[in-house]
Amino acid sequence: LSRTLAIANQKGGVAKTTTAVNLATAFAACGFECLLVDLDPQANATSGLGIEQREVGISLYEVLQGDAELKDCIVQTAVPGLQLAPSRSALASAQIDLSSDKDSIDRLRRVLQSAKGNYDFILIDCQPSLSLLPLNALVAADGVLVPLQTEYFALEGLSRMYDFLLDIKRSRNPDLSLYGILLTMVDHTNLSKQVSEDVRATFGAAVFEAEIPRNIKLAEAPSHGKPIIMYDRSASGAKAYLALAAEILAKEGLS
Amino acid sequence: LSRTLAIANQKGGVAKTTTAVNLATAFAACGFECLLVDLDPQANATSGLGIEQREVGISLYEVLQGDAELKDCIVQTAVPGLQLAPSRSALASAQIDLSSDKDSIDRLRRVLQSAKGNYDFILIDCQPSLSLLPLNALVAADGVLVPLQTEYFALEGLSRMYDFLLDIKRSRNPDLSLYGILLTMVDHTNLSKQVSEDVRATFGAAVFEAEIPRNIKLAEAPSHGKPIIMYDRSASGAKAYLALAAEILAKEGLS
Ligand SMILES: Nc1ncnc2c1ncn2[C@@H]1O[C@H](COP(=O)(O)OP(=O)(O)OP(=O)(O)O)[C@@H](O)[C@H]1O
Ligand SMILES: Nc1ncnc2c1ncn2[C@@H]1O[C@H](COP(=O)(O)OP(=O)(O)OP(=O)(O)O)[C@@H](O)[C@H]1O
Ligand SMILES: [Mg+2]
Ligand SMILES: [Mg+2]
Repeated sequence: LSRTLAIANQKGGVAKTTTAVNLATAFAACGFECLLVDLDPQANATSGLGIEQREVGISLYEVLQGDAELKDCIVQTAVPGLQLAPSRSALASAQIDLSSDKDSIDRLRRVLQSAKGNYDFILIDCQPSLSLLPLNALVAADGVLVPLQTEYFALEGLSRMYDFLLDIKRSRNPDLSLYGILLTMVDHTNLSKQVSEDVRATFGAAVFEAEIPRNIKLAEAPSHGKPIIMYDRSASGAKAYLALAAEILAKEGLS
Repeated sequence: LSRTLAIANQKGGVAKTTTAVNLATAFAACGFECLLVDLDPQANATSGLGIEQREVGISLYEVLQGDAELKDCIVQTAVPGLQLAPSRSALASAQIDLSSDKDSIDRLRRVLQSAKGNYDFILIDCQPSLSLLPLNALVAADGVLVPLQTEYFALEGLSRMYDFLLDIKRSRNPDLSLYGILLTMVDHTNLSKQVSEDVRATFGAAVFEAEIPRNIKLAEAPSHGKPIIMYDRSASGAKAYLALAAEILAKEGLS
């Protein structure tokens, strides 16, 4: 088994990076080999795992440009079983550099071919848009995990994200599936409850049972360069991502 | 006076749209004429002001393509003194359509020339990126108002946003200034206090005195298609945006 999942949603600030970093760590904690691909020029997944920008040598930018191999950029993180293909802000110009190329949409898929055999899970953190880089992630992935903040603007954008996925499935990647919708920053407000109910009523089994509560420890952990499981394993946010990992492993017939 | 402000930050979910909608409404409530330009294909500012996607006729997309005039797309909102240039998701393809044009960066600036005389304030809501559309906003604007969520990933991205601004000022728009940094979703956690202190220590007077507290009413209002002042004028979020408007008007020598 080697599952490649894109963590994507064009709405900003819905916990894509928080999910990518903490789910990858949870898989590694369960003994699976995991690669996190930071496809966002903001490089938040890179710093969230404790790797400073000045420490990044070869990044995904050079690999997508064809100037380096994927294995040249991969680094070991502080989490056993979790490796990272780091990002840097130059990746933002990939959008312009690559867009004239006719096969620019296939770049990441070809790059990740060589890695599939070495990892049980490959997670791709995406930037908040529907542009070339997220497009590459959906073409390369087996499924899309869509983090959804339980608020109005995020709910409003869900149908566009879903249409984008269907479009890629039809035109570029027939194996692509909606791997699941993950409710994030869930709290006890009426708004959060209302949105959660709406989403479960509309998307049914496509919504993970596990949901991520609003938990300040999740926002604190990145400032220490650590995933939540290493920052505070007793936190509700840590337990929630471990529960999500367990649900996914059960779905895949692993444990 | 006609001040054009871009509400921009490439970090997602930091309250760009919430600030654009509620600051524009606060200016209108104080008797000033205001235009809100929704430059985000997500069209959250459009729906946040109660305009459904199916009600949008000509949008900013057609105007930037050159198929319509700005005045053809402008609609009156439910707020007296506040008009809107609405967005729709087709705007996402402007990135590709316009990018081959040598003057694609100047489009919005030229489009807004005709409007400057009719409004005291023009606010431009931007998508979470540093791509062509936000670039257009910075070229067209007199100043950039940068909403900043008081959390780690948002703080990390601030220096890139500032570099981007300096770059545009040097190369395209010498009048562009950092109009101010607005602290948003401020709460009583150590993280929020820590980030607020760091930002005020680093950016000093460039940080507005007014700050926006985390207030559930701000997240509820968009689901009713209303700005906070019309949804719940007594809410802390409403008072905060009125205080921000007052601070800006005082800075401009108006009141
Ligand atoms: N469950 C949670 N509880 C509390 N804070 C959270 C939670 N999940 C994420 N956060 C915080 O909310 C902010 C947004 O999360 P994050 O940056 O992961 O979202 P994103 O979707 O990756 O954003 P972008 O669109 O900019 O890439 C961050 O400051 C993060 O630390
Ligand atoms: N002060 C606040 N208190 C509570 N919720 C808030 C506050 N400001 C914004 N929100 C909510 O937080 C979410 C993010 O805000 P918003 O959508 O305005 O950010 P944005 O920067 O425009 O996002 P994007 O990067 O996707 O354009 C929204 O659901 C909004 O309703
Ligand atoms: Mg992110
Ligand atoms: Mg927005």
